[in-house]
Amino acid sequence: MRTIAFFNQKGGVGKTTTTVNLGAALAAVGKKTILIDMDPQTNLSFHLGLETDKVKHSIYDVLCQDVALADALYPVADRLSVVPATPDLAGAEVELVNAADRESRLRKMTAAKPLEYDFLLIDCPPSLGLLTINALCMVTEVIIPLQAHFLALQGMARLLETCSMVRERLNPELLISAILFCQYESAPRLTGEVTEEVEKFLNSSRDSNQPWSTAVVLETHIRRNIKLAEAPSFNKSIFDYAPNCAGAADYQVLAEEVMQMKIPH
Amino acid sequence: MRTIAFFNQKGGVGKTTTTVNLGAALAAVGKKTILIDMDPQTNLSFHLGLETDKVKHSIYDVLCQDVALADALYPVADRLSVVPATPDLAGAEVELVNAADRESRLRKMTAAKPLEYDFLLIDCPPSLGLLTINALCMVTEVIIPLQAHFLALQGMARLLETCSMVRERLNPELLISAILFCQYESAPRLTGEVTEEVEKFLNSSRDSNQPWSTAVVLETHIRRNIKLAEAPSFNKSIFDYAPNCAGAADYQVLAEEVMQMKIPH
Ligand SMILES: Nc1ncnc2c1ncn2[C@@H]1O[C@H](COP(=O)(O)OP(=O)(O)OP(=O)(O)O)[C@@H](O)[C@H]1O
Ligand SMILES: Nc1ncnc2c1ncn2[C@@H]1O[C@H](COP(=O)(O)OP(=O)(O)OP(=O)(O)O)[C@@H](O)[C@H]1O
Ligand SMILES: [Mg+2]
Ligand SMILES: [Mg+2]
Repeated sequence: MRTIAFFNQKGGVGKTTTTVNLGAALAAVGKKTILIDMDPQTNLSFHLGLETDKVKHSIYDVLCQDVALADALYPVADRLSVVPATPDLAGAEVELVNAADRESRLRKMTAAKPLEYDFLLIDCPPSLGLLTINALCMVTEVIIPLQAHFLALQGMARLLETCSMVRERLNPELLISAILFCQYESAPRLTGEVTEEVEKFLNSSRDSNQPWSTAVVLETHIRRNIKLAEAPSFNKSIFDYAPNCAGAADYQVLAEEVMQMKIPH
Repeated sequence: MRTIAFFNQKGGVGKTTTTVNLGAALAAVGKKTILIDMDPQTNLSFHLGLETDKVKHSIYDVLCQDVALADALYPVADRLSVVPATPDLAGAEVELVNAADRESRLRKMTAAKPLEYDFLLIDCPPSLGLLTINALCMVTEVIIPLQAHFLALQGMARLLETCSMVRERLNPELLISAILFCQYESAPRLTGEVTEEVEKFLNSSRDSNQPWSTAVVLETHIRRNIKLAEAPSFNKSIFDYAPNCAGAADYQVLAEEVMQMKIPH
């Protein structure tokens, strides 16, 4: 099972939109996929129509009440299951502060019962707190959704530092496998400047032993497309809402590229 | 002094861009203005060119080291001063957890020394933690920057709940004075649907005693304009970077509208 966290503490870059639609695209081509909503905003759960007040077990129960991840799965489509978030997840970080294994709760409860899936994707909140650390502790890959804007670039240093810290102290397997440009607009000069800056940075760290030394910039860009912002209001993935739009095409091509990536483990 | 927090736990809606450019517009028309960067991502400080490793006092020192707000001000333009954030702010929430006055540290240290300013604007992080609570405890107004997207709307309920809780338990003066549409695109159908939904909601709560019962949707919309995303890379406000673009015009009009608002206190 490939485990991937979609992480960027910069807000609004496209973490949730990517986790939902890449997940749906992978399931559509036959991959059994789990999506975990790790954000107290519960955007992913809402996007896929999971009413948080009707679910029996949520990610909060997995982290704080010893429920195995396998027991908190809700099927939302063929080969696609979600571990939903509920608003009480906001309290999990404070509740876990004094637990001995506070960073590795998710890893532990994922391993508690066997899971027969091909992909496990995690939608992280826009922060560097314990929820994000739990996700980074559990996965082997991080994909960074990035908007080609300068403020998004400014936060990269802390994002990379966090991955380094987790790899050193908590999860030696952790790798940043890719950077994905979201809400991509090819025309603005800013786009070219930011993508160039990112490529230059990655090329300069090729022979370092950092978690990003083998990271690539994915060739697929997710173009800005209003249908991607409309789909959540219908509780559908882009494939069910507007299968012929550019957003659906981009996420389909992304799924192909992600499946073909060579992961160094 | 009018005190306004720009708050929305949804990421990437335009909190930082609005705090910086509204602040610059108010200063340009003669209002002495303070901007506080309350986000560990330090985007506002970076946007205005404040190198976080060169500042003597930051908002972290105000919250955790008893430095008065008046002693952490850095002038960045005529009549415009910033209280910068540094990365150690990320640790403030855990450090404050056991302090008796943990929610009202900012209010206390703002009152510690007199401030002769017309406006104090706070850029909040995309979360509902202690940093945001401190901001809500200190201000009398909240303006909610909102993108006319569905996921942004979904989070409104929790945002309003948080303001209610703070008003009931910590700051009886707190009012949501306005909602500001950012990254506004008039063409998509989604825009009309979301703005209608927000107007309907506000109209239905007019005679309730909630913090939003007198809130208005500002007539000014901040249109999507790539120059607003370019300006941070030059460490300039939109007025210094591209004074003739639509973004500069929108923030200028916004400043006029904000100055003319009737605030019920
Ligand atoms: N390619 C795109 N084109 C147009 N709109 C998009 C695109 N991707 C995402 N959006 C919209 O932009 C907003 C931000 O995206 P999203 O919520 O997925 O980001 P996020 O990184 O998960 O945000 P947060 O930091 O709050 O968790 C949402 O309203 C979403 O519908
Ligand atoms: N009106 C606009 N037109 C185009 N781009 C914009 C506009 N407003 C903001 N942006 C860009 O969109 C991104 C998100 O805006 P900003 O960082 O101000 O949001 P935020 O709410 O402060 O985000 P966070 O939740 O991470 O603090 C930034 O890259 C910014 O440059
Ligand atoms: Mg999200
Ligand atoms: Mg911000």
